[in-house]
Amino acid sequence: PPRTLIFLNQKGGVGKTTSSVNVAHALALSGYEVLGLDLDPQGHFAASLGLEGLDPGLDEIFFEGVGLLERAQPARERLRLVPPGPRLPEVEQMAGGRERGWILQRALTQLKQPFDYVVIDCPPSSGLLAINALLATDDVIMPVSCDYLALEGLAGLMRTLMRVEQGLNISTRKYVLVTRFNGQRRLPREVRGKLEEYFPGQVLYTPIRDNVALAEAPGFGQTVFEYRPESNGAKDYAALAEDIRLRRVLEA
Amino acid sequence: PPRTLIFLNQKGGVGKTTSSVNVAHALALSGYEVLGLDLDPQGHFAASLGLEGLDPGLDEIFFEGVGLLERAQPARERLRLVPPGPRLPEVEQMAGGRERGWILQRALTQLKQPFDYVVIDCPPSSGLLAINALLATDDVIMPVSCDYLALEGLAGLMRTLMRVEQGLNISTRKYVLVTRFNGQRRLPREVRGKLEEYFPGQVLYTPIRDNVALAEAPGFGQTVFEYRPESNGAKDYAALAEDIRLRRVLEA
Ligand SMILES: Nc1ncnc2c1ncn2[C@@H]1O[C@H](COP(=O)(O)OP(=O)(O)OP(=O)(O)O)[C@@H](O)[C@H]1O
Ligand SMILES: Nc1ncnc2c1ncn2[C@@H]1O[C@H](COP(=O)(O)OP(=O)(O)OP(=O)(O)O)[C@@H](O)[C@H]1O
Ligand SMILES: [Mg+2]
Ligand SMILES: [Mg+2]
Repeated sequence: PPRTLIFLNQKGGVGKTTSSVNVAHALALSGYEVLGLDLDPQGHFAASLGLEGLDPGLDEIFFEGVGLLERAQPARERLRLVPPGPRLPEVEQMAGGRERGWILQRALTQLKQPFDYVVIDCPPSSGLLAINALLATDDVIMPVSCDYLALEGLAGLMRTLMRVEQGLNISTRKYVLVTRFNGQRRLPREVRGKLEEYFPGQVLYTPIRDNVALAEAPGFGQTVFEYRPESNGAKDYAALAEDIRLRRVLEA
Repeated sequence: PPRTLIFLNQKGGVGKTTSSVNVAHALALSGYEVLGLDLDPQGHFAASLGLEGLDPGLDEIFFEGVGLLERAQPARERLRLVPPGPRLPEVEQMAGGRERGWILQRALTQLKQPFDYVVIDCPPSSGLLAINALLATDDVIMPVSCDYLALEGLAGLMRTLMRVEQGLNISTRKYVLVTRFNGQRRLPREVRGKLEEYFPGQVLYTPIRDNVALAEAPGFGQTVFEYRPESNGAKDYAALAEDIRLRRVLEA
């Protein structure tokens, strides 16, 4: 079965989508078969890859039980993406009980095609969509931008995850990804230092530096590897994809 | 009655909280009585002002009909803040019909204390909390950070607001606030240019420049006017508060 990763953080603008796009493409470029799921009704994972984004997608998986492969669109060589679909916001109001949380997980077990990785981009919220992602995944990667408010939210997020997982009797491996790092500024260095201290063995080895190429690439529907392959953004995300693959973290 | 402003954008990390904090304090420093409402369960508006943030707040206004003043905490001279309260996330699942959208608006009409301004910080989502903010407000201010994904989301947000307002037969005045501006970079200049072009008469006059003081201040529980009053961040937010007060926009 594929290894499933989700980029999760209810704090906005910390780099969930930027990481989903560039880690998914880095893995595909390394020869792995990757399926991307755009779980954010905003559809930025799809848009960043240059896809139209208005087609039906995950909404039909939730509401009509359509198979993931039927709604997966070719995005790059070895990379397919299921867009959110126009009705995805309505999932949050879906009627039903506990089984609603397992819809995505069940859809993944029914995948006939072998994938090496599934990469899920989550919205900045914690409702039914986020629960579905959590119950479908092996690894939770929490991007944390190097500023105070993002750090402040992380402890609460970790506690919430532990509580939710205990209640559902599941467990995932959790990693912290340092994003928007700038080694010359005091606040980013302090935030990164605190993350290493509070989450020993969980902070992924490569921080993603602040790099304008990462912000510009989506405007062209390109990943950073296409838009500016020599940039720090491309180097950092290539290294990060390897960290994720090998589970390479900062030692305590 | 007070003039009510909401900082709204379902895109994350665009500066809703940073703007709520510093515009609210700028107005209080100019002599106006300001009531802040922290509608984000993450409680960052409260945290950025140095408040504890775990006390009951807006959750009791929604669930028990407690008055806003009873849960408002003194934050600064002429600035009080109602924190979210620990149960605010449960509001999204509240049972009931159309009347659920009007709870905040009704609570504001029942305010016995005269305030000049009410400043509401919204979460990066579009559920029942956002609807309550929309139905309670006069002005919607949409912070847009100078990057492609924030610009991409704005057109959709405007359309959604128009549709929601038509359905509820209300109307608000809508403004765009340019944030994280950096005049030396191409992408921020392009994004700002496009905003002026697509939204003539709606873009607030002063862009907020990228300024590290704005990111550092919350870590000390201070507004930028306390933390670094001579910074560009302080100058820009002081000018923006005047723009908001006078409805000063870029002409087409
Ligand atoms: N390392 C970086 N350097 C420069 N810009 C970045 C970097 N990471 C992300 N950005 C930019 O910051 C903005 C926010 O990033 P992104 O959209 O990936 O965050 P997000 O967590 O997915 O946001 P949301 O919570 O809205 O889904 C984007 O415009 C992106 O291009
Ligand atoms: N003009 C600016 N210059 C530098 N840093 C900024 C600026 N505006 C905001 N920031 C920083 O960027 C981060 C995101 O800003 P903020 O939390 O205000 O956005 P938000 O829209 O409220 O996010 P969310 O969607 O999670 O509620 C914060 O750490 C903040 O300190
Ligand atoms: Mg995103
Ligand atoms: Mg906020």
